[in-house]
Amino acid sequence: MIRLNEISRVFTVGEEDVHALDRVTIDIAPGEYLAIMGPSGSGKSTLLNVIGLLDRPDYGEYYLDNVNTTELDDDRQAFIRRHRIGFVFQFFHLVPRLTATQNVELPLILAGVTPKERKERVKKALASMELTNRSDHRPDQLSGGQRQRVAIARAIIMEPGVILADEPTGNLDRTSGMEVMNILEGLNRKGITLIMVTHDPGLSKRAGRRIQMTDGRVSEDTGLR
Amino acid sequence: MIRLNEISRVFTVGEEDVHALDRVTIDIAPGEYLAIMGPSGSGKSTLLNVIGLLDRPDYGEYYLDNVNTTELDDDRQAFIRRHRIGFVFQFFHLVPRLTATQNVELPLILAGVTPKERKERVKKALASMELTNRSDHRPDQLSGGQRQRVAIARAIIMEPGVILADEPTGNLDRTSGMEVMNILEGLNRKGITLIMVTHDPGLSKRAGRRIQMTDGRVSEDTGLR
Ligand SMILES: Nc1ncnc2c1ncn2[C@@H]1O[C@H](COP(=O)(O)OP(=O)(O)OP(=O)(O)O)[C@@H](O)[C@H]1O
Ligand SMILES: Nc1ncnc2c1ncn2[C@@H]1O[C@H](COP(=O)(O)OP(=O)(O)OP(=O)(O)O)[C@@H](O)[C@H]1O
Ligand SMILES: [Mg+2]
Ligand SMILES: [Mg+2]
Repeated sequence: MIRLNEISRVFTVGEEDVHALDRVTIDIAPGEYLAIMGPSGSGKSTLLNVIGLLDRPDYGEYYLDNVNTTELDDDRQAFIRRHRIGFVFQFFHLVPRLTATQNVELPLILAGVTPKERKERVKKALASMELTNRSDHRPDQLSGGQRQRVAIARAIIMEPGVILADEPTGNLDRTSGMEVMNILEGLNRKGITLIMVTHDPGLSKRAGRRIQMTDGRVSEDTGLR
Repeated sequence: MIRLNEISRVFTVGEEDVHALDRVTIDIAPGEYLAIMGPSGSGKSTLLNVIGLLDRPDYGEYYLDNVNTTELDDDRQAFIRRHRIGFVFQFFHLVPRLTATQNVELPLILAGVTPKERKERVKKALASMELTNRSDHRPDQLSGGQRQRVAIARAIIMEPGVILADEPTGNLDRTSGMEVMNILEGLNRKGITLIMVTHDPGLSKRAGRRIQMTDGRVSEDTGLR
């Protein structure tokens, strides 16, 4: 379902080249539950951005369901991204002027869901994240962990084929974190591919497969395959 | 040194009042090492913002070194904040257009330190955070954990009397997180008051004293006193 072949991503700052991804080759089957770990700066977010069609590799190919995405133009990539991928960003990227409700509703509006059904689905999603009392708050009126939960609700509300989660419990206490993991793992059991970046070894052990990154390379790939 | 008396902070959203802090009374002695824990939304960041003079309470008094800060105007509060308090924000608040070096240098410039001495001190601070190779990167050219370390370096470079750290290792792998804790605890051993919000029970056990927050109140206060 997700096949990366010799993927490299190089950033240039001044005179210097940063090899954020260095010849990454991985195959991820539909419905897999994969955890990505590694030191700060090792390329985890960059890898997620490439998989999520938010960044293009400089070398190599990325096949999503046998389509060579590297050959698609931006509009086509954006279309696939919106319909097939849910992304929980490391720093959330919520729309500042919209309330929690409106932020979570956005993917449904883009998908043409009717107002009545939207209202119902957003209500359910916020309730599952224990955010019912904060539905009308804008991001600046929410705590860090509340913003994170809005970002998670937004990413999963369309039940996309692939969920990419960049440190989804980084700002959550253990209880809220476990609630979020139960929801994400519940979706994975329904067949949704779950790829999660985490710094928490305890969380990574719950995944079926674990990838370790070091300096832009996959240095380890363990778990049931 | 830090004395909060019946501190309350109420946010109003539409028709609703949110009691982010509810009659908080605490005394913190000079040089203490305090960890603050509690569920997402329990008021930890709001408490830190009040202590850091970034937010004013609606009720109660806040004495900093026996000065009733609640009676000071904004300019006076800003002066004290800049000279006495170092703040690591939950979401960093780095200046987007400045490099890592320039961001860390900012407090030194505001304090009138000479260019030569600034250069040296920033170089040391970035090296201690393992950011030497990223000195000329701007925040958008840094990973999440690299940004967090820039924020920490900026907060501690003046060795202020009080360091407030809101989840300082939230985006760091365990190794980088331990390096940061060693640096912060080293400063505490030199007499700097260290107040840290964390979701990590392991980290909170390293502190001399632990405060638990629930719904804006201090529900527990344990440790050597
Ligand atoms: N736009 C950019 N320009 C230059 N360098 C970049 C850019 N984005 C990322 N980098 C660099 O690429 C490397 C990988 O970054 P990435 O964000 O993928 O790391 P990460 O594994 O997610 O780290 P963290 O755990 O700290 O979030 C880092 O060393 C970073 O400095
Ligand atoms: N500007 C604001 N307007 C309205 N409500 C707010 C505002 N800022 C915070 N709140 C609310 O006040 C409560 C406390 O927020 P705070 O950011 O202090 O929580 P926290 O303990 O730091 O949470 P987290 O662990 O998620 O970071 C939350 O319920 C939040 O929704
Ligand atoms: Mg990252
Ligand atoms: Mg907070």
